[in-house]
Amino acid sequence: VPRVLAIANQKGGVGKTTTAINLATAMAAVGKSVLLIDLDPQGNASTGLGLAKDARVPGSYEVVMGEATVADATHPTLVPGLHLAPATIDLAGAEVELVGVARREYRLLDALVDGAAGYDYVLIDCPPALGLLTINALVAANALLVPLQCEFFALEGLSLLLNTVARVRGSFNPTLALQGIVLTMYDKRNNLSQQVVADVRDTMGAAVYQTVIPRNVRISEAPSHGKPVLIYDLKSVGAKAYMHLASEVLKREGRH
Amino acid sequence: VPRVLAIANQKGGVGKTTTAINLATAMAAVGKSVLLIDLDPQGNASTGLGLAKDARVPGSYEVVMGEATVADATHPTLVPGLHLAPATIDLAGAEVELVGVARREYRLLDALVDGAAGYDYVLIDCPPALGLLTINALVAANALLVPLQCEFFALEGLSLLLNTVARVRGSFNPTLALQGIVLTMYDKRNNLSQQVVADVRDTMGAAVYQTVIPRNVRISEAPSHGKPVLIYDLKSVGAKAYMHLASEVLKREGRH
Ligand SMILES: Nc1ncnc2c1ncn2[C@@H]1O[C@H](COP(=O)(O)OP(=O)(O)OP(=O)(O)O)[C@@H](O)[C@H]1O
Ligand SMILES: Nc1ncnc2c1ncn2[C@@H]1O[C@H](COP(=O)(O)OP(=O)(O)OP(=O)(O)O)[C@@H](O)[C@H]1O
Ligand SMILES: [Mg+2]
Ligand SMILES: [Mg+2]
Repeated sequence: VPRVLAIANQKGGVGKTTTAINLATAMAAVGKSVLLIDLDPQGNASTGLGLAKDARVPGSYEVVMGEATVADATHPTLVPGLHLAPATIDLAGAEVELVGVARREYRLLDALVDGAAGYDYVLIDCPPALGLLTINALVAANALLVPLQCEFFALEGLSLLLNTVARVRGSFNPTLALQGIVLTMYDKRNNLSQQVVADVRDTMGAAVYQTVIPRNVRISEAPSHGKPVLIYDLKSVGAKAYMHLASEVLKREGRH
Repeated sequence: VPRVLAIANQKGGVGKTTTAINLATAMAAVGKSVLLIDLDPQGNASTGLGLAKDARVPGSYEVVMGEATVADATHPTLVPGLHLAPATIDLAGAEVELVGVARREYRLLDALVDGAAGYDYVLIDCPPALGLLTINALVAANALLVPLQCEFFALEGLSLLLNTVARVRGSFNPTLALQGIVLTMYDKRNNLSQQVVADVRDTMGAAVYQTVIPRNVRISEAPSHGKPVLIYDLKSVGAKAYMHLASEVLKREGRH
């Protein structure tokens, strides 16, 4: 049975997709069999892994709506060992379409129970919201990985997210754990960045990974080539940081 | 009757809130009477204007649910001429709560018809999604202002947003116009930034403002002091850019 990690934060633009793509790639690179589920109607993870727009149906929307199995919706990617269940804009309608439907919070979990048996890890890239899609990811997940941009607004949103996690743990998924918090887009020349890192380490302690992802232009260039930064520029500071992060994540996973 | 501008883009972290706060401030600074409506459950615009967390009810949620008038939900801010209708996390429930309710797309418009009479401009800060809250903003708006980060994923999302705007224009608000597209977080040392600016100017032409907002650390420091950058550091590159943007926006508005 795979371990399922949700990559979530309702604050926009903090590096969820970038972390999902590159962590999944780094884990596959060390021999893990990984499925990345794009659960964001924007479909950025699908684009960042080079999947053509016309090859995305069936995808995660059809899985959540019960119209396709995980196997139907899964594609190999350019990364050996990494498969992707893509997203389309149709996902944006799921929240309203599932109102009143039984077990609407468990749709993804129910699909993964049979559908993801062959993988070591399932990573879920969440949209910037705390709606039904993110709730489905948190209900399906064993643990949550939180990318946190080194900015003031991102710090403000952390308690909102942790409250939601506690609510999901209380009502739907009692074993949901916090895998960790990864600080992203760190700029060492910027006092605010340093202050946010210090604040987060103070308040969240050991939950925060040692690895900090620096702001690195190669990371933001990679998606336009449909590649993870680990493939676009393996020697870059950004690629190395995600490899360090993967080894920290796997070390924490090893304790289960 | 005020002119209503929606500040929207479903891509997260592109500078919607930063543009809403600083554009509203710059417009108030030149004598316009402005109401900023925070329609994002994160409440970043409310924080960025220094409104205490325990003073945010009634707010935009109560307005959208019909439990309060705009006047009930409005507070003065530290900026003369700028008022704010704050947001709370309760907004996150509105989409599901309004399923099946008549005129659910028009709730904000209906509230503004009587409630915003005394203002010259109403600006609406939208959440990073194309759900009912953003639809309400687009239905209530005369025009849309799109902050677009100089990054690949942000560029990819633009056609998604423009499709939604066309749908809203077709079904709910036939006079909805595009006020303009403002490029944000521009880094002149970065090829990708330059490429995105060139691409957007090629495809969107005169819709794109001449003013480009540079990446500027003073902009990201200001919210932690509860102030717009125009007040936090008037001499900064960021503050000057938002003042230029305001004069461009007002020039375009002058043609109505
Ligand atoms: N460490 C980094 N250095 C430089 N750019 C980065 C870094 N991480 C992410 N980016 C860029 O910043 C932007 C935001 O990142 P990303 O899209 O991964 O965030 P997100 O949280 O998934 O956004 P959304 O909330 O819209 O889903 C993207 O254009 C991405 O390429
Ligand atoms: N020009 C700029 N220079 C430097 N930092 C900026 C700039 N504009 C915005 N920021 C910072 O970038 C982050 C994202 O901006 P902001 O929160 O305004 O985006 P948003 O689109 O409103 O995000 P969301 O999608 O979560 O609502 C914030 O921390 C903000 O302070
Ligand atoms: Mg994303
Ligand atoms: Mg915002």
